Parts: sequence; structure tokens; C-alpha cells
Amino acid sequence: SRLEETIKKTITENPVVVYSKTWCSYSSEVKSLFRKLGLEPFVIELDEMGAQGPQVQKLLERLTGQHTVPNVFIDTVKLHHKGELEPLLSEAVAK
Amino acid sequence: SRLEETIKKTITENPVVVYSKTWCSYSSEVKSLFRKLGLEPFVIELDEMGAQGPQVQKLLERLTGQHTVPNVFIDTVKLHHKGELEPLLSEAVAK
Ligand SMILES: N[C@@H](CCC(=O)N[C@@H](CS)C(=O)NCC(=O)O)C(=O)O
Ligand SMILES: N[C@@H](CCC(=O)N[C@@H](CS)C(=O)NCC(=O)O)C(=O)O
Ligand code: FES
Repeated sequence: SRLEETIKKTITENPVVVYSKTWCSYSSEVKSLFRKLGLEPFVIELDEMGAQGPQVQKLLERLTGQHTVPNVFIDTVKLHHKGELEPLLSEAVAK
Repeated sequence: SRLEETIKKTITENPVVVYSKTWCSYSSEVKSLFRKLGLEPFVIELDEMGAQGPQVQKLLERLTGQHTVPNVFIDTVKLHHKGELEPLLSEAVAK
């Protein structure tokens, strides 16, 4: 479907993608974490998409098995080529 | 108003009250924390109240200044009399 093509395009073109909701604290935490590490995530706020929000959320569940937010996609290969994988891994190990 | 009276009655009759939303992870965390400490919170799930949910959330903001969930009320005097304040404070200090 067209919506599915849009999601796949978003994920392939952006090394860090976060499907989020503006009023969700878990989503806010993950967005700030990436920014703190110097990575600017590509953010899609599902609650600001009107009727498309729930459609995208259902589609993501079909594609990933996850129906919750934040739904995070990280292209580790692309990040590694940009030398940006290390900070992310150090932060993950530090936690 | 009648809704305001209901809220005040809830808070005075229950030593631990959590205004929550069922799909919110911050709300889930605070509810499990109280249960882990042996305190059974009185939980109001705002997203299960239909049109009354947003009304209660607005009223709580007027009463407390807080418009977010989880919105937690703890009657420390009542808990102290029941000998239940100590575990709560120890947990708070431990964090
Ligand atoms: N353990 C999961 C929790 C995910 C979760 O429960 N997310 C909630 C919001 S905090 C959710 O998506 N609820 C359903 C919804 O908002 O549609 C994580 O860390 O991502
Ligand atoms: N720092 C606050 C965060 C509270 C917060 O932002 N709550 C969010 C849900 S996680 C909220 O109520 N958003 C608006 C709404 O759901 O109406 C806390 O720890 O309680
Ligand atoms: S943490 Fe509250 S909605 Fe996600």
C-alpha cells in the first residue's frame, strides 16, 4: 500500500527513526537520548497525523510485531559508516 | 460541582490514589511501585471514563496545577498511622 511504501522509504532514508506521540514521556525520553548523543532522529508524531496515526501504528505492528510507541528504527550499518555507532553503543553499555 | 466532590471524596477516603491511563508506561510504573511496596493504590483510569476522562483531567489541573498523568495523591498521615509510611520513604531514598 502507499502508506507502507512511505514507511519503508522513511526507514531506509534516515539512520534513526522514532515513531512517537507528543504527550508520551517514554517517547520524549528516547528522542532526548538520541539528541544528547548528537544524533538527530527523524521523528513521526502519530498523534499529529489525524486518522492516519492509528493506521500507521497498525502497519508498524504488522511490519515489526510492535504495537507500542516509541517505535525506534536504527540503521546501525549507516551509523557505523558515519562513525556514529560508537557513542550509541557506549551509552547503551553505560546504562 | 458534583465531579469535584467525587474527586475530593476519593482522595480523602483512600491513602494512595493514582489518576492514570491504561496505555501509559509512566502510569504503569507508578502503579507497580506502590504494589511492590505492599500498598494497593486506588486507581482511576482516565481513558476508560469516556467523556468524563478529559473533564476529570481538567479538574485535577485546577485543583493541583498538574495536567499530566500519573497524578498521585498520598495521605502520608494516614499511611503513617497504618505503619506504611516507612517502606515508601525507604524506597524513595533508595532511588
Ligand atoms: N516497554 C515498552 C513500553 C511501550 C509502551 O507500553 N508504550 C505505550 C505508551 S508509553 C503505548 O504505546 N501504549 C499504546 C498506545 O499509546 O497506543 C517500551 O519501552 O517501549
Ligand atoms: N515528569 C512527569 C511527566 C508527566 C507527563 O508528561 N505525562 C504524560 C503522559 S507520560 C501526559 O500526561 N501527557 C498528557 C496527557 O496524556 O494528557 C511525571 O513524571 O509525572
Ligand atoms: S509514558 Fe505515558 S504515555 Fe508513554
